Amino acid sequence: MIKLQDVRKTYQLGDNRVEALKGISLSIESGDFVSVQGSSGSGKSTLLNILGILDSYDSGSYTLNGTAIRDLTQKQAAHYRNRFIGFVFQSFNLINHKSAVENVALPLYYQGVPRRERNQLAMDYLDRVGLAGRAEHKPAELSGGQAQRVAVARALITKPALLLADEPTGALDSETSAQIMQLFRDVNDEGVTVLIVTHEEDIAAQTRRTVQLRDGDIARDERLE
Amino acid sequence: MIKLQDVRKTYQLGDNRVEALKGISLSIESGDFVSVQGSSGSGKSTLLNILGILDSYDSGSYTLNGTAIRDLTQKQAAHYRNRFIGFVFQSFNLINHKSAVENVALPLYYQGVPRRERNQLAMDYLDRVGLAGRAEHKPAELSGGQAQRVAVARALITKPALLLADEPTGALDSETSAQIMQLFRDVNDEGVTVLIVTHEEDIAAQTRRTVQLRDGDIARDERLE
Ligand SMILES: Nc1ncnc2c1ncn2[C@@H]1O[C@H](COP(=O)(O)OP(=O)(O)OP(=O)(O)O)[C@@H](O)[C@H]1O
Ligand SMILES: Nc1ncnc2c1ncn2[C@@H]1O[C@H](COP(=O)(O)OP(=O)(O)OP(=O)(O)O)[C@@H](O)[C@H]1O
Ligand SMILES: [Mg+2]
Ligand SMILES: [Mg+2]
Repeated sequence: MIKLQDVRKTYQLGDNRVEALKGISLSIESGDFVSVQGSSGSGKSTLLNILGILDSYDSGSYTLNGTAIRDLTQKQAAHYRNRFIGFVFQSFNLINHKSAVENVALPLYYQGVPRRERNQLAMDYLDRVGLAGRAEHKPAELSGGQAQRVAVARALITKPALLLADEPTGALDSETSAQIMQLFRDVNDEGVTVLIVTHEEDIAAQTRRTVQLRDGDIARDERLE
Repeated sequence: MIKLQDVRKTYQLGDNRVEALKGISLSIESGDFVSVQGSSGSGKSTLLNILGILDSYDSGSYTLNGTAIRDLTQKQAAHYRNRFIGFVFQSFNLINHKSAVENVALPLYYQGVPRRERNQLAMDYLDRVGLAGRAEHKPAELSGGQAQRVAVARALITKPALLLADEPTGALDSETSAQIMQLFRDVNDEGVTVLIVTHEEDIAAQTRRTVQLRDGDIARDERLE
Protein backbone atom coordinates (compact mmCIF):
# COMPACT_ATOMS: atom_id res chain seq x y z
CA MET A 1 0.00 0.00 0.00
CA ILE A 2 2.74 2.46 1.02
CA LYS A 3 6.35 2.23 -0.11
CA LEU A 4 8.86 4.93 0.79
CA GLN A 5 12.41 4.49 -0.46
CA ASP A 6 15.15 6.75 0.89
CA VAL A 7 12.87 9.82 1.06
CA ARG A 8 14.53 13.11 1.94
CA LYS A 9 13.01 16.49 2.75
CA THR A 10 14.90 19.67 3.51
CA TYR A 11 13.39 23.05 4.34
CA GLN A 12 15.37 26.07 3.19
CA LEU A 13 14.82 29.23 5.24
CA GLY A 14 17.07 32.06 4.11
CA ASP A 15 20.57 30.79 4.91
CA ASN A 16 19.23 28.04 7.14
CA ARG A 17 18.68 24.45 6.02
CA VAL A 18 16.55 22.12 8.13
CA GLU A 19 16.94 18.48 7.07
CA ALA A 20 13.55 17.29 8.31
CA LEU A 21 13.77 13.79 6.76
CA LYS A 22 17.18 12.25 6.08
CA GLY A 23 16.43 9.19 3.99
CA ILE A 24 13.29 7.38 5.16
CA SER A 25 12.55 3.86 3.91
CA LEU A 26 9.26 2.33 5.01
CA SER A 27 6.83 -0.29 3.67
CA ILE A 28 3.28 -0.55 4.96
CA GLU A 29 0.91 -3.34 3.90
CA SER A 30 -2.74 -2.67 3.26
CA GLY A 31 -4.76 -3.10 6.46
CA ASP A 32 -1.92 -2.49 8.90
CA PHE A 33 -2.25 -0.35 12.05
CA VAL A 34 0.93 1.64 12.58
CA SER A 35 2.07 4.33 15.01
CA VAL A 36 4.87 6.82 14.41
CA GLN A 37 6.57 8.22 17.50
CA GLY A 38 9.43 10.62 18.09
CA SER A 39 10.30 13.79 19.92
CA SER A 40 9.04 17.24 19.06
CA GLY A 41 10.68 18.31 15.79
CA SER A 42 11.80 14.80 14.79
CA GLY A 43 9.93 14.89 11.45
CA LYS A 44 6.61 13.10 12.17
CA SER A 45 4.29 15.70 10.65
CA THR A 46 6.66 16.17 7.72
CA LEU A 47 6.51 12.43 7.03
CA LEU A 48 2.72 12.36 7.35
CA ASN A 49 2.27 15.34 5.04
CA ILE A 50 4.34 13.60 2.36
CA LEU A 51 2.31 10.38 2.77
CA GLY A 52 -0.89 12.44 2.58
CA ILE A 53 0.25 14.05 -0.69
CA LEU A 54 0.03 17.45 1.02
CA ASP A 55 3.72 18.20 0.60
CA SER A 56 6.48 17.27 -1.80
CA TYR A 57 9.75 15.49 -1.04
CA ASP A 58 13.20 16.20 -2.48
CA SER A 59 14.58 12.78 -3.38
CA GLY A 60 13.84 9.08 -3.08
CA SER A 61 10.50 7.57 -4.05
CA TYR A 62 6.98 7.28 -2.70
CA THR A 63 4.64 4.71 -4.19
CA LEU A 64 1.01 4.58 -3.04
CA ASN A 65 -0.90 1.47 -4.13
CA GLY A 66 1.40 1.05 -7.09
CA THR A 67 1.21 4.66 -8.22
CA ALA A 68 4.40 6.73 -8.16
CA ILE A 69 3.65 9.89 -6.18
CA ARG A 70 6.03 12.37 -7.79
CA ASP A 71 5.56 15.64 -9.70
CA LEU A 72 1.78 15.48 -9.51
CA THR A 73 -0.25 18.47 -10.62
CA GLN A 74 -2.37 20.19 -7.95
CA LYS A 75 -5.40 18.60 -9.60
CA GLN A 76 -3.95 15.07 -9.55
CA ALA A 77 -2.82 15.44 -5.93
CA ALA A 78 -6.29 16.62 -4.87
CA HIS A 79 -7.85 13.75 -6.82
CA TYR A 80 -5.77 11.09 -5.02
CA ARG A 81 -6.33 12.70 -1.63
CA ASN A 82 -10.10 12.93 -2.03
CA ARG A 83 -10.50 9.40 -3.37
CA PHE A 84 -8.09 7.63 -1.14
CA ILE A 85 -6.88 9.39 1.98
CA GLY A 86 -8.46 10.65 5.20
CA PHE A 87 -6.21 13.12 7.07
CA VAL A 88 -6.46 14.35 10.65
CA PHE A 89 -4.28 17.46 10.97
CA GLN A 90 -2.23 18.26 14.07
CA SER A 91 -4.00 21.63 14.29
CA PHE A 92 -7.33 20.31 12.96
CA ASN A 93 -7.72 22.82 10.09
CA LEU A 94 -11.47 23.16 10.46
CA ILE A 95 -13.36 25.82 8.50
CA ASN A 96 -14.13 28.56 11.01
CA HIS A 97 -17.33 29.91 9.51
CA LYS A 98 -18.90 26.45 9.08
CA SER A 99 -20.62 24.41 11.78
CA ALA A 100 -19.31 21.06 13.03
CA VAL A 101 -21.74 19.09 10.85
CA GLU A 102 -20.90 21.20 7.79
CA ASN A 103 -17.20 20.63 8.43
CA VAL A 104 -17.67 16.87 8.67
CA ALA A 105 -19.86 16.79 5.52
CA LEU A 106 -17.41 18.80 3.42
CA PRO A 107 -15.41 15.90 1.86
CA LEU A 108 -18.70 14.36 0.66
CA TYR A 109 -19.68 17.69 -0.87
CA TYR A 110 -16.45 17.54 -2.88
CA GLN A 111 -17.37 14.03 -3.94
CA GLY A 112 -20.73 15.26 -5.24
CA VAL A 113 -22.84 13.44 -2.65
CA PRO A 114 -26.38 14.93 -2.43
CA ARG A 115 -27.11 17.27 0.47
CA ARG A 116 -29.57 15.12 2.43
CA GLU A 117 -27.38 12.04 2.29
CA ARG A 118 -24.16 13.81 3.25
CA ASN A 119 -25.79 15.59 6.20
CA GLN A 120 -27.21 12.29 7.41
CA LEU A 121 -23.79 10.65 7.24
CA ALA A 122 -22.15 13.66 8.88
CA MET A 123 -24.55 13.46 11.85
CA ASP A 124 -23.85 9.75 12.03
CA TYR A 125 -20.08 10.29 12.24
CA LEU A 126 -20.45 13.14 14.71
CA ASP A 127 -22.41 10.74 16.86
CA ARG A 128 -19.62 8.16 16.58
CA VAL A 129 -17.21 10.68 18.12
CA GLY A 130 -19.71 11.65 20.82
CA LEU A 131 -20.63 15.05 19.40
CA ALA A 132 -24.20 14.76 18.12
CA GLY A 133 -25.06 17.52 20.61
CA ARG A 134 -22.55 19.93 19.08
CA ALA A 135 -23.56 19.71 15.40
CA GLU A 136 -24.41 23.39 15.00
CA HIS A 137 -21.43 24.77 16.93
CA LYS A 138 -18.71 26.49 14.93
CA PRO A 139 -15.08 25.61 15.73
CA ALA A 140 -14.69 28.63 18.03
CA GLU A 141 -17.70 27.38 19.98
CA LEU A 142 -16.17 23.98 20.62
CA SER A 143 -13.66 22.86 23.21
CA GLY A 144 -10.19 21.85 21.96
CA GLY A 145 -10.95 18.17 22.24
CA GLN A 146 -14.31 18.59 20.54
CA ALA A 147 -12.67 20.35 17.58
CA GLN A 148 -10.19 17.48 17.39
CA ARG A 149 -12.98 14.94 17.26
CA VAL A 150 -14.74 16.87 14.49
CA ALA A 151 -11.47 16.64 12.52
CA VAL A 152 -11.43 12.87 13.12
CA ALA A 153 -15.03 12.46 11.95
CA ARG A 154 -14.29 14.50 8.83
CA ALA A 155 -11.30 12.29 8.00
CA LEU A 156 -13.38 9.12 8.25
CA ILE A 157 -16.57 10.11 6.46
CA THR A 158 -15.39 9.23 2.94
CA LYS A 159 -14.38 5.75 4.13
CA PRO A 160 -10.83 6.29 2.88
CA ALA A 161 -8.52 3.36 2.12
CA LEU A 162 -5.78 5.11 4.11
CA LEU A 163 -6.26 7.07 7.34
CA LEU A 164 -3.39 9.36 8.38
CA ALA A 165 -3.82 10.95 11.80
CA ASP A 166 -1.42 13.50 13.30
CA GLU A 167 -1.71 13.30 17.10
CA PRO A 168 -5.48 12.50 16.95
CA THR A 169 -5.82 12.15 20.74
CA GLY A 170 -3.52 15.05 21.68
CA ALA A 171 -6.34 17.17 23.11
CA LEU A 172 -8.34 14.32 24.64
CA ASP A 173 -8.70 12.98 28.17
CA SER A 174 -8.19 9.26 28.70
CA GLU A 175 -11.84 8.26 28.37
CA THR A 176 -12.42 10.20 25.15
CA SER A 177 -9.05 8.98 23.80
CA ALA A 178 -10.21 5.42 24.37
CA GLN A 179 -13.38 6.09 22.36
CA ILE A 180 -11.39 7.46 19.45
CA MET A 181 -8.90 4.57 19.53
CA GLN A 182 -11.83 2.13 19.50
CA LEU A 183 -13.17 3.95 16.45
CA PHE A 184 -9.78 3.58 14.73
CA ARG A 185 -9.70 -0.14 15.60
CA ASP A 186 -13.20 -0.52 14.13
CA VAL A 187 -12.27 1.11 10.82
CA ASN A 188 -9.02 -0.88 10.74
CA ASP A 189 -11.09 -4.08 11.17
CA GLU A 190 -13.11 -2.92 8.15
CA GLY A 191 -9.89 -2.85 6.10
CA VAL A 192 -8.69 0.74 6.43
CA THR A 193 -4.91 1.15 6.67
CA VAL A 194 -4.31 3.34 9.73
CA LEU A 195 -1.17 5.36 10.50
CA ILE A 196 -1.18 7.44 13.70
CA VAL A 197 1.48 9.94 14.67
CA THR A 198 1.54 10.14 18.44
CA HIS A 199 3.89 11.20 21.20
CA GLU A 200 1.95 9.10 23.73
CA GLU A 201 3.44 5.68 24.52
CA ASP A 202 0.14 4.20 25.66
CA ILE A 203 -1.53 5.18 22.39
CA ALA A 204 1.33 3.67 20.36
CA ALA A 205 1.02 0.49 22.48
CA GLN A 206 -2.49 0.03 21.08
CA THR A 207 -1.26 -0.18 17.49
CA ARG A 208 0.25 -3.28 15.85
CA ARG A 209 3.56 -1.80 14.76
CA THR A 210 5.53 1.25 15.83
CA VAL A 211 8.08 3.35 13.99
CA GLN A 212 10.32 5.70 15.99
CA LEU A 213 11.70 8.81 14.31
CA ARG A 214 14.79 10.55 15.66
CA ASP A 215 16.05 13.69 13.98
CA GLY A 216 14.65 12.78 10.59
CA ASP A 217 15.79 9.13 10.64
CA ILE A 218 13.99 5.91 11.53
CA ALA A 219 15.57 4.78 14.79
CA ARG A 220 13.33 1.78 15.34
CA ASP A 221 10.59 -0.11 13.46
CA GLU A 222 9.04 -3.07 15.24
CA ARG A 223 5.86 -5.10 15.34
CA LEU A 224 4.00 -4.95 18.65
CA GLU A 225 1.65 -7.86 18.25
CA MET B 1 -4.46 35.60 44.97
CA ILE B 2 -7.47 34.04 43.20
CA LYS B 3 -10.94 33.82 44.71
CA LEU B 4 -13.86 32.48 42.69
CA GLN B 5 -17.22 32.36 44.38
CA ASP B 6 -20.10 30.48 42.72
CA VAL B 7 -19.05 31.51 39.20
CA ARG B 8 -21.41 30.54 36.39
CA LYS B 9 -20.99 30.78 32.63
CA THR B 10 -23.54 29.82 30.01
CA TYR B 11 -23.12 30.01 26.26
CA GLN B 12 -26.26 30.80 24.28
CA LEU B 13 -26.27 29.47 20.72
CA GLY B 14 -29.55 30.16 18.99
CA ASP B 15 -32.04 28.05 20.96
CA ASN B 16 -29.28 26.08 22.61
CA ARG B 17 -27.89 26.81 26.06
CA VAL B 18 -24.58 25.27 27.13
CA GLU B 19 -23.98 25.64 30.88
CA ALA B 20 -20.18 25.51 30.74
CA LEU B 21 -19.61 26.42 34.41
CA LYS B 22 -22.33 25.67 36.96
CA GLY B 23 -21.18 27.48 40.08
CA ILE B 24 -17.45 27.23 40.62
CA SER B 25 -15.92 28.17 43.97
CA LEU B 26 -12.14 28.08 44.23
CA SER B 27 -9.44 29.82 46.29
CA ILE B 28 -5.81 29.80 45.23
CA GLU B 29 -3.03 31.22 47.39
CA SER B 30 -0.16 33.16 45.90
CA GLY B 31 2.69 30.81 44.97
CA ASP B 32 0.61 27.66 44.65
CA PHE B 33 1.08 25.12 41.81
CA VAL B 34 -2.31 23.80 40.74
CA SER B 35 -3.57 21.50 37.98
CA VAL B 36 -7.11 21.44 36.59
CA GLN B 37 -8.23 18.17 35.02
CA GLY B 38 -11.47 16.95 33.47
CA SER B 39 -12.80 15.36 30.33
CA SER B 40 -13.10 17.05 26.96
CA GLY B 41 -15.84 19.67 27.22
CA SER B 42 -15.94 19.75 31.03
CA GLY B 43 -15.23 23.51 31.20
CA LYS B 44 -11.45 23.74 31.76
CA SER B 45 -10.69 26.31 29.04
CA THR B 46 -13.79 28.28 29.96
CA LEU B 47 -12.56 28.47 33.57
CA LEU B 48 -9.06 29.47 32.49
CA ASN B 49 -10.33 32.16 30.13
CA ILE B 50 -12.33 33.71 32.97
CA LEU B 51 -9.30 33.60 35.28
CA GLY B 52 -7.20 35.14 32.52
CA ILE B 53 -9.70 38.00 32.12
CA LEU B 54 -10.17 36.94 28.49
CA ASP B 55 -13.84 36.17 28.94
CA SER B 56 -16.68 37.34 31.15
CA TYR B 57 -18.80 35.27 33.52
CA ASP B 58 -22.52 35.53 34.19
CA SER B 59 -22.86 35.43 37.98
CA GLY B 60 -20.83 34.92 41.12
CA SER B 61 -17.59 36.76 41.82
CA TYR B 62 -13.95 36.68 40.78
CA THR B 63 -11.40 38.54 42.87
CA LEU B 64 -7.78 38.70 41.70
CA ASN B 65 -5.31 39.95 44.30
CA GLY B 66 -8.06 41.86 46.05
CA THR B 67 -9.44 43.46 42.88
CA ALA B 68 -12.98 42.55 41.86
CA ILE B 69 -12.85 41.40 38.24
CA ARG B 70 -16.27 42.41 36.99
CA ASP B 71 -17.52 44.78 34.27
CA LEU B 72 -14.04 45.87 33.29
CA THR B 73 -13.54 48.00 30.20
CA GLN B 74 -11.48 46.48 27.36
CA LYS B 75 -8.68 48.85 28.39
CA GLN B 76 -8.75 47.84 32.07
CA ALA B 77 -8.87 44.13 31.19
CA ALA B 78 -5.88 44.48 28.87
CA HIS B 79 -4.04 46.44 31.56
CA TYR B 80 -4.48 43.71 34.20
CA ARG B 81 -3.57 40.97 31.75
CA ASN B 82 -0.38 42.68 30.56
CA ARG B 83 0.80 43.57 34.05
CA PHE B 84 -0.12 40.44 35.84
CA ILE B 85 -0.93 37.35 33.82
CA GLY B 86 0.94 35.06 31.44
CA PHE B 87 -1.37 32.89 29.34
CA VAL B 88 -0.56 29.79 27.28
CA PHE B 89 -3.49 29.16 24.93
CA GLN B 90 -4.74 25.68 24.03
CA SER B 91 -4.24 26.51 20.35
CA PHE B 92 -1.18 28.72 20.95
CA ASN B 93 -2.50 31.85 19.18
CA LEU B 94 0.86 32.84 17.74
CA ILE B 95 1.08 35.66 15.19
CA ASN B 96 1.55 33.95 11.83
CA HIS B 97 3.54 36.63 10.03
CA LYS B 98 6.01 37.10 12.89
CA SER B 99 8.99 34.91 13.67
CA ALA B 100 9.32 32.86 16.86
CA VAL B 101 11.56 35.45 18.54
CA GLU B 102 9.23 38.29 17.52
CA ASN B 103 6.28 36.37 18.95
CA VAL B 104 8.06 35.81 22.26
CA ALA B 105 9.16 39.48 22.46
CA LEU B 106 5.68 40.86 21.77
CA PRO B 107 4.44 41.23 25.40
CA LEU B 108 7.56 43.28 26.19
CA TYR B 109 6.89 45.47 23.18
CA TYR B 110 3.48 46.23 24.69
CA GLN B 111 5.21 47.08 27.96
CA GLY B 112 7.44 49.60 26.18
CA VAL B 113 10.70 47.66 26.66
CA PRO B 114 13.40 48.86 24.24
CA ARG B 115 14.07 46.73 21.18
CA ARG B 116 17.57 45.45 22.01
CA GLU B 117 16.61 44.43 25.53
CA ARG B 118 13.40 42.66 24.56
CA ASN B 119 15.07 40.70 21.74
CA GLN B 120 17.83 39.64 24.13
CA LEU B 121 15.27 38.41 26.66
CA ALA B 122 13.22 36.71 23.94
CA MET B 123 16.29 34.75 22.74
CA ASP B 124 16.98 33.86 26.35
CA TYR B 125 13.46 32.45 26.86
CA LEU B 126 13.52 30.64 23.51
CA ASP B 127 16.71 28.99 24.70
CA ARG B 128 15.01 27.96 27.95
CA VAL B 129 12.41 26.04 25.93
CA GLY B 130 15.08 24.50 23.67
CA LEU B 131 14.35 26.60 20.59
CA ALA B 132 17.28 28.98 20.16
CA GLY B 133 17.81 27.32 16.76
CA ARG B 134 14.32 28.18 15.57
CA ALA B 135 14.26 31.93 16.36
CA GLU B 136 13.64 33.08 12.80
CA HIS B 137 11.05 30.44 11.90
CA LYS B 138 7.46 31.59 11.53
CA PRO B 139 4.74 29.49 13.19
CA ALA B 140 4.00 27.61 9.94
CA GLU B 141 7.68 26.68 9.81
CA LEU B 142 7.63 25.12 13.25
CA SER B 143 6.49 21.70 14.39
CA GLY B 144 3.38 21.53 16.60
CA GLY B 145 5.41 21.04 19.74
CA GLN B 146 7.80 23.84 18.81
CA ALA B 147 4.89 26.26 18.34
CA GLN B 148 3.60 25.20 21.74
CA ARG B 149 6.94 25.94 23.35
CA VAL B 150 7.07 29.38 21.71
CA ALA B 151 3.68 30.07 23.31
CA VAL B 152 5.09 29.00 26.70
CA ALA B 153 8.13 31.27 26.32
CA ARG B 154 5.88 34.19 25.38
CA ALA B 155 3.72 33.64 28.48
CA LEU B 156 6.75 33.71 30.78
CA ILE B 157 8.77 36.60 29.38
CA THR B 158 7.01 39.35 31.36
CA LYS B 159 7.64 37.43 34.61
CA PRO B 160 3.91 37.46 35.39
CA ALA B 161 2.62 36.99 38.93
CA LEU B 162 0.13 34.43 37.62
CA LEU B 163 0.80 31.85 34.89
CA LEU B 164 -2.26 30.21 33.34
CA ALA B 165 -1.45 27.38 30.91
CA ASP B 166 -4.06 25.50 28.88
CA GLU B 167 -2.66 22.03 28.08
CA PRO B 168 0.94 23.35 27.81
CA THR B 169 2.44 19.90 27.14
CA GLY B 170 -0.35 18.63 24.87
CA ALA B 171 1.85 18.53 21.77
CA LEU B 172 5.06 17.42 23.50
CA ASP B 173 6.84 14.08 23.81
CA SER B 174 7.80 12.93 27.30
CA GLU B 175 11.31 14.36 27.27
CA THR B 176 10.27 17.80 26.06
CA SER B 177 7.29 17.73 28.47
CA ALA B 178 9.70 17.14 31.32
CA GLN B 179 11.75 20.18 30.27
CA ILE B 180 8.67 22.39 30.25
CA MET B 181 7.45 21.08 33.61
CA GLN B 182 10.90 21.80 35.06
CA LEU B 183 10.63 25.34 33.71
CA PHE B 184 7.23 25.71 35.42
CA ARG B 185 8.69 24.40 38.70
CA ASP B 186 11.52 26.91 38.39
CA VAL B 187 9.21 29.89 37.94
CA ASN B 188 6.96 28.59 40.73
CA ASP B 189 10.02 28.48 43.00
CA GLU B 190 10.59 32.13 42.07
CA GLY B 191 7.12 32.94 43.40
CA VAL B 192 4.88 32.70 40.33
CA THR B 193 1.42 31.23 40.94
CA VAL B 194 0.99 28.47 38.34
CA LEU B 195 -2.28 26.94 37.17
CA ILE B 196 -2.08 24.26 34.49
CA VAL B 197 -5.05 22.76 32.68
CA THR B 198 -4.12 19.25 31.62
CA HIS B 199 -5.81 16.04 30.66
CA GLU B 200 -2.63 14.06 31.46
CA GLU B 201 -2.58 12.37 34.86
CA ASP B 202 1.19 12.25 35.06
CA ILE B 203 1.44 15.98 34.44
CA ALA B 204 -1.17 16.69 37.13
CA ALA B 205 0.79 14.43 39.50
CA GLN B 206 3.71 16.87 39.27
CA THR B 207 1.66 19.75 40.67
CA ARG B 208 0.90 20.35 44.35
CA ARG B 209 -2.88 20.43 44.16
CA THR B 210 -5.38 19.14 41.63
CA VAL B 211 -8.91 20.26 40.82
CA GLN B 212 -11.15 17.94 38.79
CA LEU B 213 -13.93 19.46 36.69
CA ARG B 214 -16.89 17.36 35.61
CA ASP B 215 -19.59 18.90 33.44
CA GLY B 216 -18.98 22.42 34.69
CA ASP B 217 -18.73 21.49 38.39
CA ILE B 218 -15.78 20.87 40.67
CA ALA B 219 -15.89 17.14 41.42
CA ARG B 220 -12.68 16.99 43.42
CA ASP B 221 -10.12 19.44 44.87
CA GLU B 222 -7.21 17.94 46.76
CA ARG B 223 -3.63 18.66 47.75
CA LEU B 224 -1.09 16.24 46.29
CA GLU B 225 1.91 17.04 48.45
N1 LIG C 1 -18.36 29.95 22.33
C1 LIG C 1 -19.05 28.85 22.71
N2 LIG C 1 -20.36 28.75 22.40
C2 LIG C 1 -21.05 27.64 22.76
N3 LIG C 1 -20.56 26.62 23.47
C3 LIG C 1 -19.26 26.68 23.81
C4 LIG C 1 -18.43 27.79 23.44
N4 LIG C 1 -17.18 27.54 23.90
C5 LIG C 1 -17.22 26.35 24.52
N5 LIG C 1 -18.47 25.83 24.46
C6 LIG C 1 -18.94 24.58 25.06
O1 LIG C 1 -18.70 24.67 26.47
C7 LIG C 1 -18.21 23.41 26.97
C8 LIG C 1 -16.92 23.63 27.73
O2 LIG C 1 -15.92 24.04 26.82
P1 LIG C 1 -14.40 24.14 27.28
O3 LIG C 1 -13.64 24.67 26.10
O4 LIG C 1 -14.29 24.91 28.54
O5 LIG C 1 -14.02 22.61 27.56
P2 LIG C 1 -12.63 21.96 27.98
O6 LIG C 1 -12.80 21.33 29.31
O7 LIG C 1 -11.53 22.96 27.82
O8 LIG C 1 -12.46 20.80 26.90
P3 LIG C 1 -11.15 20.24 26.14
O9 LIG C 1 -10.45 19.34 27.11
O10 LIG C 1 -11.74 19.46 25.00
O11 LIG C 1 -10.31 21.39 25.68
C9 LIG C 1 -18.05 22.50 25.75
O12 LIG C 1 -19.06 21.52 25.78
C10 LIG C 1 -18.17 23.39 24.56
O13 LIG C 1 -18.87 22.79 23.47
N1 LIG D 1 8.02 25.06 6.66
C1 LIG D 1 9.13 24.80 7.40
N2 LIG D 1 10.25 25.53 7.21
C2 LIG D 1 11.35 25.28 7.95
N3 LIG D 1 11.46 24.32 8.88
C3 LIG D 1 10.37 23.57 9.11
C4 LIG D 1 9.14 23.77 8.40
N4 LIG D 1 8.22 22.87 8.87
C5 LIG D 1 8.86 22.14 9.81
N5 LIG D 1 10.15 22.57 9.95
C6 LIG D 1 11.16 22.02 10.85
O1 LIG D 1 11.32 20.62 10.51
C7 LIG D 1 11.45 19.84 11.70
C8 LIG D 1 10.42 18.72 11.68
O2 LIG D 1 9.13 19.26 11.81
P1 LIG D 1 7.86 18.34 12.04
O3 LIG D 1 6.67 19.24 12.02
O4 LIG D 1 7.85 17.22 11.06
O5 LIG D 1 8.14 17.75 13.49
P2 LIG D 1 7.22 16.79 14.38
O6 LIG D 1 7.96 15.53 14.62
O7 LIG D 1 5.84 16.69 13.81
O8 LIG D 1 7.17 17.58 15.77
P3 LIG D 1 5.96 17.77 16.85
O9 LIG D 1 5.91 16.51 17.65
O10 LIG D 1 6.45 18.94 17.68
O11 LIG D 1 4.70 18.06 16.12
C9 LIG D 1 11.28 20.78 12.89
O12 LIG D 1 12.53 20.99 13.51
C10 LIG D 1 10.74 22.07 12.30
O13 LIG D 1 11.27 23.24 12.91
MG1 LIG E 1 3.98 17.39 14.39
MG1 LIG F 1 -9.94 23.14 26.52
